[in-house]
Amino acid sequence: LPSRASVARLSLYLRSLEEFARQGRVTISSGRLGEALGVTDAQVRKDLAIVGSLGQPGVGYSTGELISAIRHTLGIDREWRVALVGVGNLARALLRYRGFPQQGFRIVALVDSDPAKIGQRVEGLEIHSPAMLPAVVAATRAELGVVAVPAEAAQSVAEALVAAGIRGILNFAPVVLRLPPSVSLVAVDLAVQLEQLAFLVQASCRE
Amino acid sequence: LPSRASVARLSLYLRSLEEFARQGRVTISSGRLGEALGVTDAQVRKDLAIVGSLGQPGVGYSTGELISAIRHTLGIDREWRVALVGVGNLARALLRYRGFPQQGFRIVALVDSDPAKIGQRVEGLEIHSPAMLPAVVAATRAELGVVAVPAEAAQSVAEALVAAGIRGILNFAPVVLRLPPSVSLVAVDLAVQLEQLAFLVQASCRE
Ligand SMILES: NC(=O)c1ccc[n+]([C@@H]2O[C@H](COP(=O)([O-])OP(=O)(O)OC[C@H]3O[C@@H](n4cnc5c(N)ncnc54)[C@H](O)[C@@H]3O)[C@@H](O)[C@H]2O)c1
Ligand SMILES: NC(=O)c1ccc[n+]([C@@H]2O[C@H](COP(=O)([O-])OP(=O)(O)OC[C@H]3O[C@@H](n4cnc5c(N)ncnc54)[C@H](O)[C@@H]3O)[C@@H](O)[C@H]2O)c1
Repeated sequence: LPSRASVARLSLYLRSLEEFARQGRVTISSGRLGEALGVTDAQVRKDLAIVGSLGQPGVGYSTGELISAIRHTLGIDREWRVALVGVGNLARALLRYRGFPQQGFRIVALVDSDPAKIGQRVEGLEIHSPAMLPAVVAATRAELGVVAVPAEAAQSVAEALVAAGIRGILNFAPVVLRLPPSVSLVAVDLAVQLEQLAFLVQASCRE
Repeated sequence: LPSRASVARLSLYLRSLEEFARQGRVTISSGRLGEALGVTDAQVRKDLAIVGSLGQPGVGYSTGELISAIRHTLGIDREWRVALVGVGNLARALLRYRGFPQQGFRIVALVDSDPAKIGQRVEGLEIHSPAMLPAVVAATRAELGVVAVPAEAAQSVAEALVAAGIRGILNFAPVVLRLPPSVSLVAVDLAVQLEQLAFLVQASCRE
Protein backbone atom coordinates (compact mmCIF):
# COMPACT_ATOMS: atom_id res chain seq x y z
CA LEU A 1 0.00 0.00 0.00
CA PRO A 2 1.49 3.38 -0.95
CA SER A 3 2.06 5.80 1.96
CA ARG A 4 -0.32 8.74 2.59
CA ALA A 5 2.44 11.04 1.36
CA SER A 6 2.78 9.27 -1.98
CA VAL A 7 -1.00 9.16 -2.40
CA ALA A 8 -1.09 12.93 -1.77
CA ARG A 9 1.54 13.34 -4.48
CA LEU A 10 -0.59 11.30 -6.91
CA SER A 11 -3.40 13.87 -6.54
CA LEU A 12 -0.94 16.67 -7.27
CA TYR A 13 0.53 14.85 -10.32
CA LEU A 14 -3.05 14.38 -11.53
CA ARG A 15 -3.71 18.14 -11.47
CA SER A 16 -0.45 18.90 -13.25
CA LEU A 17 -1.14 16.22 -15.86
CA GLU A 18 -4.68 17.52 -16.44
CA GLU A 19 -3.20 21.01 -16.99
CA PHE A 20 -0.55 19.58 -19.40
CA ALA A 21 -3.30 17.67 -21.26
CA ARG A 22 -5.33 20.91 -21.56
CA GLN A 23 -2.23 22.48 -23.17
CA GLY A 24 -2.08 19.60 -25.66
CA ARG A 25 1.03 17.79 -24.37
CA VAL A 26 0.69 14.12 -25.36
CA THR A 27 3.81 12.89 -23.56
CA ILE A 28 5.54 14.10 -20.40
CA SER A 29 8.86 13.26 -18.72
CA SER A 30 9.13 12.43 -15.01
CA GLY A 31 11.56 15.34 -14.64
CA ARG A 32 9.09 17.81 -16.11
CA LEU A 33 6.27 16.48 -13.92
CA GLY A 34 8.44 16.68 -10.82
CA GLU A 35 9.66 20.21 -11.62
CA ALA A 36 6.11 21.58 -11.53
CA LEU A 37 5.72 20.25 -7.97
CA GLY A 38 9.18 20.45 -6.42
CA VAL A 39 9.56 16.63 -6.36
CA THR A 40 12.77 14.85 -7.47
CA ASP A 41 12.78 12.91 -10.73
CA ALA A 42 13.59 9.68 -8.85
CA GLN A 43 10.63 10.17 -6.49
CA VAL A 44 8.27 10.75 -9.45
CA ARG A 45 9.40 7.53 -11.10
CA LYS A 46 9.00 5.59 -7.87
CA ASP A 47 5.48 6.97 -7.42
CA LEU A 48 4.45 6.27 -11.00
CA ALA A 49 5.69 2.70 -10.74
CA ILE A 50 3.04 2.28 -7.99
CA VAL A 51 0.31 3.09 -10.52
CA GLY A 52 1.87 0.58 -12.88
CA SER A 53 3.05 3.12 -15.39
CA LEU A 54 6.47 2.76 -16.92
CA GLY A 55 7.82 5.50 -19.15
CA GLN A 56 9.68 4.88 -22.42
CA PRO A 57 13.33 5.95 -22.09
CA GLY A 58 13.83 9.16 -24.06
CA VAL A 59 10.11 9.57 -24.77
CA GLY A 60 8.61 9.78 -21.28
CA TYR A 61 5.09 8.82 -20.28
CA SER A 62 1.82 9.15 -22.18
CA THR A 63 -0.11 11.95 -20.45
CA GLY A 64 -3.50 10.32 -21.11
CA GLU A 65 -2.37 6.91 -19.88
CA LEU A 66 -0.89 8.38 -16.71
CA ILE A 67 -4.09 10.28 -15.95
CA SER A 68 -6.24 7.15 -16.18
CA ALA A 69 -3.72 5.03 -14.24
CA ILE A 70 -3.62 7.55 -11.41
CA ARG A 71 -7.39 7.90 -11.39
CA HIS A 72 -7.69 4.13 -11.14
CA THR A 73 -5.14 3.86 -8.29
CA LEU A 74 -6.88 6.64 -6.35
CA GLY A 75 -10.23 4.95 -6.97
CA ILE A 76 -11.75 7.98 -8.66
CA ASP A 77 -12.48 6.31 -11.99
CA ARG A 78 -15.98 5.86 -10.60
CA GLU A 79 -18.56 8.03 -8.84
CA TRP A 80 -18.53 8.47 -5.05
CA ARG A 81 -21.74 9.50 -3.31
CA VAL A 82 -21.27 11.93 -0.44
CA ALA A 83 -23.48 12.85 2.56
CA LEU A 84 -22.86 16.32 4.01
CA VAL A 85 -23.80 17.19 7.61
CA GLY A 86 -23.95 20.87 8.64
CA VAL A 87 -25.37 23.04 5.85
CA GLY A 88 -23.74 26.36 6.78
CA ASN A 89 -21.43 28.72 4.91
CA LEU A 90 -18.72 26.17 4.24
CA ALA A 91 -21.18 23.57 3.02
CA ARG A 92 -22.82 26.01 0.60
CA ALA A 93 -19.41 26.77 -0.92
CA LEU A 94 -18.66 23.04 -1.23
CA LEU A 95 -22.07 22.36 -2.82
CA ARG A 96 -21.44 24.81 -5.64
CA TYR A 97 -17.79 23.88 -6.18
CA ARG A 98 -17.44 22.31 -9.64
CA GLY A 99 -14.11 20.68 -8.67
CA PHE A 100 -15.98 17.90 -6.84
CA PRO A 101 -18.17 16.51 -9.65
CA GLN A 102 -15.20 16.88 -12.03
CA GLN A 103 -13.35 14.24 -10.00
CA GLY A 104 -16.42 12.03 -9.54
CA PHE A 105 -17.69 13.24 -6.12
CA ARG A 106 -21.41 13.87 -5.98
CA ILE A 107 -23.08 15.30 -2.86
CA VAL A 108 -26.34 13.34 -2.62
CA ALA A 109 -27.60 13.99 0.94
CA LEU A 110 -27.83 17.04 3.24
CA VAL A 111 -28.49 16.99 6.98
CA ASP A 112 -28.72 19.87 9.47
CA SER A 113 -30.07 20.20 13.03
CA ASP A 114 -31.40 23.78 12.62
CA PRO A 115 -35.23 23.52 12.47
CA ALA A 116 -35.28 26.63 10.22
CA LYS A 117 -33.18 24.79 7.62
CA ILE A 118 -34.84 21.36 7.69
CA GLY A 119 -37.11 20.96 4.63
CA GLN A 120 -35.37 23.73 2.65
CA ARG A 121 -33.71 22.86 -0.64
CA VAL A 122 -30.13 23.89 -1.56
CA GLU A 123 -28.70 23.19 -5.03
CA GLY A 124 -31.67 20.88 -5.65
CA LEU A 125 -31.21 18.79 -2.48
CA GLU A 126 -33.56 18.73 0.52
CA ILE A 127 -32.09 19.33 3.98
CA HIS A 128 -33.04 16.48 6.37
CA SER A 129 -33.02 16.32 10.15
CA PRO A 130 -30.28 14.33 11.96
CA ALA A 131 -32.90 11.70 12.93
CA MET A 132 -33.32 10.95 9.21
CA LEU A 133 -29.58 10.40 8.62
CA PRO A 134 -29.68 6.55 8.58
CA ALA A 135 -32.66 6.54 6.18
CA VAL A 136 -31.11 9.18 3.91
CA VAL A 137 -27.75 7.38 3.78
CA ALA A 138 -29.52 4.13 2.90
CA ALA A 139 -31.79 5.73 0.29
CA THR A 140 -28.96 7.63 -1.45
CA ARG A 141 -26.35 4.87 -0.90
CA ALA A 142 -23.94 7.55 0.31
CA GLU A 143 -20.46 6.15 1.03
CA LEU A 144 -18.48 9.17 2.24
CA GLY A 145 -19.44 11.76 4.84
CA VAL A 146 -18.40 15.42 5.20
CA VAL A 147 -18.53 16.90 8.71
CA ALA A 148 -19.11 20.68 8.43
CA VAL A 149 -20.63 21.35 11.85
CA PRO A 150 -19.20 23.36 14.77
CA ALA A 151 -16.45 21.69 16.83
CA GLU A 152 -18.68 20.71 19.76
CA ALA A 153 -21.08 18.74 17.53
CA ALA A 154 -18.48 17.02 15.34
CA GLN A 155 -17.76 13.85 17.36
CA SER A 156 -21.44 12.88 17.73
CA VAL A 157 -22.13 13.69 14.07
CA ALA A 158 -19.20 11.52 12.98
CA GLU A 159 -20.43 8.63 15.14
CA ALA A 160 -23.91 8.96 13.62
CA LEU A 161 -22.43 8.82 10.12
CA VAL A 162 -20.46 5.68 10.99
CA ALA A 163 -23.55 4.06 12.56
CA ALA A 164 -25.43 4.83 9.32
CA GLY A 165 -22.83 2.86 7.33
CA ILE A 166 -20.49 5.60 6.12
CA ARG A 167 -16.94 4.24 5.73
CA GLY A 168 -14.94 7.42 5.15
CA ILE A 169 -15.16 10.87 6.77
CA LEU A 170 -13.80 14.24 5.66
CA ASN A 171 -13.68 16.41 8.78
CA PHE A 172 -13.56 20.21 8.68
CA ALA A 173 -14.37 20.83 12.34
CA PRO A 174 -11.34 21.83 14.42
CA VAL A 175 -11.36 18.78 16.71
CA VAL A 176 -9.57 15.43 16.57
CA LEU A 177 -12.25 12.79 15.91
CA ARG A 178 -11.94 9.42 17.65
CA LEU A 179 -13.32 6.78 15.26
CA PRO A 180 -12.97 2.98 14.97
CA PRO A 181 -9.94 1.90 12.87
CA SER A 182 -12.29 0.46 10.19
CA VAL A 183 -13.36 4.04 9.29
CA SER A 184 -11.06 6.13 7.11
CA LEU A 185 -10.59 9.73 8.22
CA VAL A 186 -9.10 12.76 6.50
CA ALA A 187 -9.04 16.08 8.36
CA VAL A 188 -8.86 19.44 6.62
CA ASP A 189 -7.18 22.47 8.13
CA LEU A 190 -6.90 25.35 5.65
CA ALA A 191 -4.45 27.06 8.01
CA VAL A 192 -1.94 24.47 6.68
CA GLN A 193 -2.20 26.04 3.22
CA LEU A 194 -1.70 29.52 4.68
CA GLU A 195 1.38 28.23 6.52
CA GLN A 196 2.82 26.92 3.26
CA LEU A 197 2.22 30.34 1.75
CA ALA A 198 3.80 32.18 4.69
CA PHE A 199 6.88 29.95 4.38
CA LEU A 200 7.25 30.72 0.66
CA VAL A 201 6.81 34.47 1.17
CA GLN A 202 9.34 34.70 4.00
CA ALA A 203 11.78 32.43 2.13
CA SER A 204 11.61 34.64 -0.96
CA CYS A 205 12.26 37.74 1.18
CA ARG A 206 15.52 36.26 2.39
CA GLU A 207 16.93 35.63 -1.09
CA LEU B 1 15.67 25.66 1.04
CA PRO B 2 13.48 22.69 2.06
CA SER B 3 11.24 21.28 -0.71
CA ARG B 4 7.50 22.06 -0.79
CA ALA B 5 6.85 18.47 0.23
CA SER B 6 9.01 18.72 3.35
CA VAL B 7 7.44 22.06 4.27
CA ALA B 8 4.01 20.45 3.95
CA ARG B 9 5.20 17.72 6.34
CA LEU B 10 6.33 20.36 8.84
CA SER B 11 2.74 21.66 9.04
CA LEU B 12 1.50 18.14 9.66
CA TYR B 13 4.16 17.45 12.34
CA LEU B 14 3.09 20.72 13.97
CA ARG B 15 -0.51 19.54 14.28
CA SER B 16 0.51 16.17 15.68
CA LEU B 17 2.89 17.81 18.15
CA GLU B 18 0.22 20.29 19.28
CA GLU B 19 -2.10 17.32 19.92
CA PHE B 20 0.66 15.45 21.84
CA ALA B 21 1.34 18.62 23.87
CA ARG B 22 -2.41 18.88 24.70
CA GLN B 23 -2.16 15.27 25.99
CA GLY B 24 0.76 16.31 28.21
CA ARG B 25 3.60 14.49 26.40
CA VAL B 26 6.80 16.40 27.14
CA THR B 27 9.08 14.38 24.84
CA ILE B 28 8.40 12.56 21.60
CA SER B 29 10.41 10.15 19.43
CA SER B 30 10.79 10.60 15.66
CA GLY B 31 9.29 7.14 15.19
CA ARG B 32 6.16 8.02 17.17
CA LEU B 33 5.78 11.31 15.28
CA GLY B 34 6.17 9.57 11.92
CA GLU B 35 3.72 6.80 12.83
CA ALA B 36 0.89 9.30 13.32
CA LEU B 37 1.43 10.55 9.73
CA GLY B 38 2.64 7.52 7.76
CA VAL B 39 6.17 8.95 7.37
CA THR B 40 9.33 6.87 7.91
CA ASP B 41 11.48 7.49 11.00
CA ALA B 42 14.46 8.44 8.78
CA GLN B 43 12.37 11.01 6.87
CA VAL B 44 11.16 12.59 10.14
CA ARG B 45 14.72 12.95 11.41
CA LYS B 46 15.84 14.47 8.11
CA ASP B 47 12.97 16.97 8.22
CA LEU B 48 13.59 17.92 11.84
CA ALA B 49 17.27 18.52 11.14
CA ILE B 50 16.08 21.28 8.74
CA VAL B 51 14.46 23.10 11.67
CA GLY B 52 17.70 22.71 13.59
CA SER B 53 16.30 20.28 16.13
CA LEU B 54 18.36 17.30 17.16
CA GLY B 55 16.85 14.67 19.38
CA GLN B 56 18.65 13.02 22.34
CA PRO B 57 19.32 9.35 21.60
CA GLY B 58 16.98 7.22 23.71
CA VAL B 59 15.01 10.27 24.95
CA GLY B 60 13.70 11.78 21.70
CA TYR B 61 12.82 15.44 21.12
CA SER B 62 11.30 17.99 23.45
CA THR B 63 7.72 18.52 22.21
CA GLY B 64 7.71 22.21 23.17
CA GLU B 65 11.08 22.90 21.57
CA LEU B 66 10.04 21.18 18.34
CA ILE B 67 6.82 23.18 18.16
CA SER B 68 8.64 26.51 18.42
CA ALA B 69 11.42 25.43 16.02
CA ILE B 70 8.86 24.39 13.39
CA ARG B 71 6.82 27.56 13.89
CA HIS B 72 10.00 29.60 13.40
CA THR B 73 11.02 27.71 10.23
CA LEU B 74 7.54 28.10 8.75
CA GLY B 75 7.58 31.80 9.66
CA ILE B 76 4.44 31.59 11.77
CA ASP B 77 6.02 32.75 15.03
CA ARG B 78 4.65 36.13 14.08
CA GLU B 79 1.35 37.54 12.86
CA TRP B 80 0.48 37.64 9.17
CA ARG B 81 -2.12 40.13 7.95
CA VAL B 82 -4.41 38.83 5.23
CA ALA B 83 -6.63 40.59 2.64
CA LEU B 84 -9.61 38.55 1.40
CA VAL B 85 -11.26 39.26 -1.96
CA GLY B 86 -14.70 37.76 -2.69
CA VAL B 87 -16.89 37.79 0.44
CA GLY B 88 -19.21 34.91 -0.43
CA ASN B 89 -20.00 31.59 1.29
CA LEU B 90 -16.45 30.33 1.41
CA ALA B 91 -15.10 33.63 2.73
CA ARG B 92 -17.69 33.74 5.52
CA ALA B 93 -16.61 30.26 6.63
CA LEU B 94 -12.94 31.31 6.55
CA LEU B 95 -13.67 34.51 8.51
CA ARG B 96 -15.18 32.59 11.41
CA TYR B 97 -12.62 29.75 11.40
CA ARG B 98 -10.64 29.87 14.63
CA GLY B 99 -7.83 27.78 13.08
CA PHE B 100 -6.46 30.89 11.33
CA PRO B 101 -5.84 33.22 14.27
CA GLN B 102 -4.52 30.23 16.27
CA GLN B 103 -1.63 30.00 13.81
CA GLY B 104 -1.13 33.76 13.56
CA PHE B 105 -3.20 34.59 10.48
CA ARG B 106 -5.47 37.60 10.89
CA ILE B 107 -7.90 38.65 8.14
CA VAL B 108 -7.67 42.45 8.16
CA ALA B 109 -9.27 43.56 4.86
CA LEU B 110 -12.38 42.54 2.87
CA VAL B 111 -13.12 43.44 -0.74
CA ASP B 112 -16.09 42.52 -2.94
CA SER B 113 -17.45 43.84 -6.26
CA ASP B 114 -21.14 43.32 -5.38
CA PRO B 115 -22.65 46.80 -4.74
CA ALA B 116 -25.12 45.22 -2.31
CA LYS B 117 -22.20 44.01 -0.14
CA ILE B 118 -19.94 47.08 -0.26
CA GLY B 119 -20.21 49.02 3.02
CA GLN B 120 -21.61 46.03 4.97
CA ARG B 121 -19.64 44.71 7.95
CA VAL B 122 -18.84 40.99 8.45
CA GLU B 123 -17.12 39.77 11.63
CA GLY B 124 -16.32 43.41 12.45
CA LEU B 125 -14.71 44.25 9.10
CA GLU B 126 -16.10 46.58 6.45
CA ILE B 127 -16.42 45.31 2.88
CA HIS B 128 -14.65 47.66 0.43
CA SER B 129 -15.00 48.01 -3.34
CA PRO B 130 -12.23 46.68 -5.65
CA ALA B 131 -11.23 50.27 -6.47
CA MET B 132 -10.27 50.69 -2.81
CA LEU B 133 -8.00 47.60 -2.76
CA PRO B 134 -4.66 49.48 -2.98
CA ALA B 135 -5.68 51.92 -0.24
CA VAL B 136 -7.01 49.13 2.01
CA VAL B 137 -3.90 46.98 1.55
CA ALA B 138 -1.70 49.99 2.40
CA ALA B 139 -3.81 51.03 5.39
CA THR B 140 -3.96 47.52 6.89
CA ARG B 141 -0.42 46.54 5.81
CA ALA B 142 -1.86 43.25 4.48
CA GLU B 143 0.87 40.90 3.20
CA LEU B 144 -1.07 37.86 1.99
CA GLY B 145 -4.13 37.70 -0.25
CA VAL B 146 -6.94 35.13 -0.43
CA VAL B 147 -8.76 34.84 -3.77
CA ALA B 148 -12.33 33.58 -3.12
CA VAL B 149 -14.05 34.88 -6.25
CA PRO B 150 -15.56 32.93 -9.16
CA ALA B 151 -13.13 31.44 -11.69
CA GLU B 152 -13.64 34.09 -14.37
CA ALA B 153 -12.68 36.95 -12.00
CA ALA B 154 -9.72 35.27 -10.33
CA GLN B 155 -6.85 36.27 -12.66
CA SER B 156 -7.72 39.99 -12.63
CA VAL B 157 -8.26 39.93 -8.84
CA ALA B 158 -4.87 38.26 -8.34
CA GLU B 159 -3.18 40.87 -10.53
CA ALA B 160 -4.84 43.66 -8.56
CA LEU B 161 -3.59 42.13 -5.29
CA VAL B 162 -0.03 41.93 -6.67
CA ALA B 163 -0.21 45.53 -7.94
CA ALA B 164 -1.31 46.59 -4.42
CA GLY B 165 1.87 45.05 -2.98
CA ILE B 166 0.67 41.60 -1.85
CA ARG B 167 3.52 39.07 -2.03
CA GLY B 168 1.68 35.78 -1.49
CA ILE B 169 -1.67 34.50 -2.78
CA LEU B 170 -3.88 31.65 -1.59
CA ASN B 171 -6.15 30.79 -4.51
CA PHE B 172 -9.44 28.91 -4.13
CA ALA B 173 -10.84 29.64 -7.60
CA PRO B 174 -10.62 26.66 -9.97
CA VAL B 175 -8.23 28.29 -12.46
CA VAL B 176 -4.45 28.24 -12.83
CA LEU B 177 -3.26 31.78 -12.03
CA ARG B 178 -0.36 33.21 -14.05
CA LEU B 179 1.66 35.46 -11.73
CA PRO B 180 5.21 36.88 -11.79
CA PRO B 181 7.80 34.53 -10.18
CA SER B 182 8.35 37.07 -7.37
CA VAL B 183 4.85 36.30 -6.05
CA SER B 184 4.33 33.13 -4.02
CA LEU B 185 1.22 31.13 -4.89
CA VAL B 186 -0.56 28.26 -3.15
CA ALA B 187 -3.71 26.82 -4.75
CA VAL B 188 -6.37 24.97 -2.78
CA ASP B 189 -8.47 22.20 -4.25
CA LEU B 190 -10.57 20.42 -1.62
CA ALA B 191 -11.27 17.64 -4.12
CA VAL B 192 -7.68 16.52 -3.35
CA GLN B 193 -8.74 15.74 0.22
CA LEU B 194 -11.76 13.80 -1.01
CA GLU B 195 -9.47 11.82 -3.32
CA GLN B 196 -7.25 10.92 -0.40
CA LEU B 197 -10.33 9.73 1.44
CA ALA B 198 -11.62 7.71 -1.52
CA PHE B 199 -8.24 6.01 -1.80
CA LEU B 200 -8.24 5.03 1.89
CA VAL B 201 -11.82 3.72 1.75
CA GLN B 202 -11.27 1.59 -1.35
CA ALA B 203 -7.91 0.35 -0.02
CA SER B 204 -9.53 -0.76 3.25
CA CYS B 205 -12.23 -2.59 1.28
CA ARG B 206 -9.60 -4.72 -0.39
CA GLU B 207 -7.95 -5.90 2.82
N1 LIG C 1 -10.83 23.09 8.45
C1 LIG C 1 -10.87 24.27 7.91
O1 LIG C 1 -9.95 24.70 7.27
C2 LIG C 1 -12.14 25.09 8.12
C3 LIG C 1 -12.35 26.28 7.42
C4 LIG C 1 -13.55 26.96 7.68
C5 LIG C 1 -14.48 26.45 8.60
N2 LIG C 1 -14.19 25.30 9.26
C6 LIG C 1 -15.11 24.65 10.19
O2 LIG C 1 -16.19 24.11 9.46
C7 LIG C 1 -17.35 24.09 10.29
C8 LIG C 1 -18.48 24.79 9.56
O3 LIG C 1 -18.16 26.14 9.37
P1 LIG C 1 -19.28 27.18 8.84
O4 LIG C 1 -18.64 28.49 8.76
O5 LIG C 1 -19.94 26.61 7.65
O6 LIG C 1 -20.27 27.15 10.09
P2 LIG C 1 -21.82 27.51 10.11
O7 LIG C 1 -22.15 27.88 11.50
O8 LIG C 1 -22.13 28.45 8.99
O9 LIG C 1 -22.52 26.10 9.77
C9 LIG C 1 -22.61 25.05 10.68
C10 LIG C 1 -23.92 24.31 10.42
O10 LIG C 1 -23.92 23.13 11.22
C11 LIG C 1 -25.23 22.95 11.73
N3 LIG C 1 -25.18 22.09 12.91
C12 LIG C 1 -24.78 22.41 14.17
N4 LIG C 1 -24.84 21.32 14.97
C13 LIG C 1 -25.30 20.31 14.20
C14 LIG C 1 -25.60 18.93 14.47
N5 LIG C 1 -25.42 18.38 15.67
N6 LIG C 1 -26.06 18.16 13.46
C15 LIG C 1 -26.27 18.69 12.23
N7 LIG C 1 -26.00 19.99 11.91
C16 LIG C 1 -25.53 20.78 12.89
C17 LIG C 1 -25.75 24.36 11.99
O11 LIG C 1 -27.16 24.38 12.04
C18 LIG C 1 -25.16 25.11 10.79
O12 LIG C 1 -26.05 25.11 9.69
C19 LIG C 1 -16.94 24.72 11.61
O13 LIG C 1 -16.57 23.72 12.51
C20 LIG C 1 -15.70 25.52 11.25
O14 LIG C 1 -14.82 25.68 12.33
C21 LIG C 1 -13.06 24.62 9.01
N1 LIG D 1 -10.71 25.15 -4.04
C1 LIG D 1 -11.71 24.59 -3.39
O1 LIG D 1 -11.59 23.54 -2.83
C2 LIG D 1 -13.03 25.34 -3.36
C3 LIG D 1 -14.09 24.92 -2.55
C4 LIG D 1 -15.25 25.70 -2.60
C5 LIG D 1 -15.35 26.83 -3.42
N2 LIG D 1 -14.29 27.18 -4.20
C6 LIG D 1 -14.25 28.35 -5.07
O2 LIG D 1 -14.16 29.50 -4.24
C7 LIG D 1 -14.77 30.60 -4.91
C8 LIG D 1 -15.80 31.20 -3.99
O3 LIG D 1 -16.83 30.28 -3.75
P1 LIG D 1 -18.19 30.75 -2.99
O4 LIG D 1 -19.06 29.56 -2.88
O5 LIG D 1 -17.82 31.52 -1.77
O6 LIG D 1 -18.78 31.74 -4.08
P2 LIG D 1 -19.80 32.94 -3.86
O7 LIG D 1 -20.45 33.16 -5.16
O8 LIG D 1 -20.60 32.68 -2.65
O9 LIG D 1 -18.81 34.18 -3.54
C9 LIG D 1 -18.06 34.81 -4.51
C10 LIG D 1 -17.95 36.29 -4.15
O10 LIG D 1 -17.02 36.92 -5.05
C11 LIG D 1 -17.52 38.21 -5.38
N3 LIG D 1 -16.90 38.65 -6.62
C12 LIG D 1 -17.16 38.24 -7.88
N4 LIG D 1 -16.33 38.87 -8.76
C13 LIG D 1 -15.53 39.69 -8.02
C14 LIG D 1 -14.49 40.62 -8.36
N5 LIG D 1 -14.10 40.80 -9.60
N6 LIG D 1 -13.88 41.30 -7.36
C15 LIG D 1 -14.28 41.13 -6.07
N7 LIG D 1 -15.27 40.28 -5.69
C16 LIG D 1 -15.88 39.56 -6.66
C17 LIG D 1 -19.02 38.03 -5.45
O11 LIG D 1 -19.70 39.26 -5.32
C18 LIG D 1 -19.27 37.06 -4.29
O12 LIG D 1 -19.54 37.74 -3.10
C19 LIG D 1 -15.32 30.04 -6.22
O13 LIG D 1 -14.39 30.25 -7.24
C20 LIG D 1 -15.41 28.56 -5.96
O14 LIG D 1 -15.29 27.79 -7.14
C21 LIG D 1 -13.14 26.46 -4.16
